[in-house]
Amino acid sequence: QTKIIAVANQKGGVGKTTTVINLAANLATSEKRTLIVDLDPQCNASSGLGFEPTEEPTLLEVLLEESDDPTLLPFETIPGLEVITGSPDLVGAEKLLPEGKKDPLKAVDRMLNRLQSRVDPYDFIFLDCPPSLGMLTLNAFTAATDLMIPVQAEYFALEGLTSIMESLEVAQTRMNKGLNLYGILITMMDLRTNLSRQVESEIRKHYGKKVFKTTIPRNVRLSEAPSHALPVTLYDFWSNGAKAYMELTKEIMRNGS
Amino acid sequence: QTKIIAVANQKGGVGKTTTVINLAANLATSEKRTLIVDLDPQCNASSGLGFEPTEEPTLLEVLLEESDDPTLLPFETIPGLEVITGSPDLVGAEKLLPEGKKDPLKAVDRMLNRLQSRVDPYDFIFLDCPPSLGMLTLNAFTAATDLMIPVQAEYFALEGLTSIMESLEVAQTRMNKGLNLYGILITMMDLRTNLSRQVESEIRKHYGKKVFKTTIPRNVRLSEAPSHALPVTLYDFWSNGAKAYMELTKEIMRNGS
Ligand SMILES: Nc1ncnc2c1ncn2[C@@H]1O[C@H](COP(=O)(O)OP(=O)(O)OP(=O)(O)O)[C@@H](O)[C@H]1O
Ligand SMILES: Nc1ncnc2c1ncn2[C@@H]1O[C@H](COP(=O)(O)OP(=O)(O)OP(=O)(O)O)[C@@H](O)[C@H]1O
Ligand SMILES: [Mg+2]
Ligand SMILES: [Mg+2]
Repeated sequence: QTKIIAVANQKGGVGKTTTVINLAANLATSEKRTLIVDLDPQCNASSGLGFEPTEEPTLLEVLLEESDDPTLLPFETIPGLEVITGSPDLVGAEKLLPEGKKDPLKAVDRMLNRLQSRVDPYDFIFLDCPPSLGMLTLNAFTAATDLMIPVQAEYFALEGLTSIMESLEVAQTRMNKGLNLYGILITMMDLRTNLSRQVESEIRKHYGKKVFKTTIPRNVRLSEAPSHALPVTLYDFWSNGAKAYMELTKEIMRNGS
Repeated sequence: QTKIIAVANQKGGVGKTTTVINLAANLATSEKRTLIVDLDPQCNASSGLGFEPTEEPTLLEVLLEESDDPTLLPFETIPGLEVITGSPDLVGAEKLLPEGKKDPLKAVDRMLNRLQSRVDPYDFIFLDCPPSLGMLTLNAFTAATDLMIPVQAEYFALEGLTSIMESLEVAQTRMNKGLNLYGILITMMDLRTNLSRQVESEIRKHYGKKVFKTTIPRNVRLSEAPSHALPVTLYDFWSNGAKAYMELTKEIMRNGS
């Protein structure tokens, strides 16, 4: 059974893309067949692994099912990890998906079904979402089996948690009954500041078991790695950032993935 | 002549809201009559100054001109600084503004004109934008005299700079000929890391005089201040964050605002 994990939070810059790249890479090196789909017009998950945005067809054209054969075959990066790259024209999804003939919220779901009928099944599929609760994120909610919410250990990100949790409830009632909260991941923890500790304890108080035990520290290696088109374990294996995402991978595998 | 400054960047978490709050507060204490309009459904600029989102009418209802008197009178915070708070229903602007009878891109422009006909003129109006290039950001581009682009000193934010610069060019040709680039502001500089220095030199090499001389350092006081509903100069006047935004305010006043 493939786990399709939407990684979403409308608050910007909380570590969605960094989590997708590094978690997916670690699962691939643990012999799990893994796919990343870059649903963000910024295409950070694509460029962070060294890929250019898609052309001929672009990911948006595939989602709109405009080309004859609307299947994008993924690129392979490190063994076991494949990527369907994004495209800047995804900005147009908000307006164009609802103008199509089919259910606009199921475009990603339909694409994944077409793909899965042609390739070996994946163990994990990660959907990297843009920082909004628009059409692309709602598509991810509809296609996913699970939702993962990265949250920076900061005040504005803490405030934003209530609205993504409300959107999850709406998604579970209206779009996808089976959508499960995979977990809330606290990112960019800076143990030297009270703010990080206060925000972490606030989140754990409210959301308890829904929060991963592993937290990700602020670590410059995590922000350097994408400029070398590498996941952090291949860029600097001994860094705190690499260790934390390794811990998180173990926690996920222990939970029975 | 009122300066209407859109603060925008589709890359999330680069310091848009932090810049709007702190720059606007400094200009207000320098005897400039200043207004903040919170166009982000997350309402961070509103809550960062201690305000709840608008209700009866919400900012979206005002932009849709649904209520009898579609004018929101701003709240005053510190002397000289007023805020038109956002509302979570702004998420609906993407779909609802184009369904109205009037030009959907001029909704913010019309609102500001209605407001300015009823109150004393402002010296500065700041439009805080959500992390996307959707309907609300395009409205800000249309209503503004100037665009300010905060950029984190990080790889993904550097990559995103090209696409916001392209959007500026499109806006100048199609929506608002007079839209001027006020400047690119480098934020969250961490002088201890090579990454920050490399990104800064890259940005200055490409964009030269368009980049403010002042850079904003990473400083925890900036992320603590909003939880106390205060601009950083009132929260911790002697912090590096407060000093940097003070420097920026002086640079702006020196440039002849
Ligand atoms: N734990 C960390 N320590 C240090 N830097 C980090 C960490 N996680 C992410 N970063 C950096 O912070 C920035 C924001 O992270 P990222 O782009 O992954 O967030 P995002 O939520 O995907 O952003 P967006 O909302 O724009 O999609 C990036 O420059 C990234 O390299
Ligand atoms: N110079 C700085 N030093 C330390 N923290 C900062 C700095 N500037 C902003 N922050 C913090 O970083 C986070 C992101 O900043 P902010 O919310 O202002 O960015 P934004 O671009 O408005 O985000 P969004 O894209 O979600 O609207 C916030 O938690 C903020 O408090
Ligand atoms: Mg991202
Ligand atoms: Mg903001």
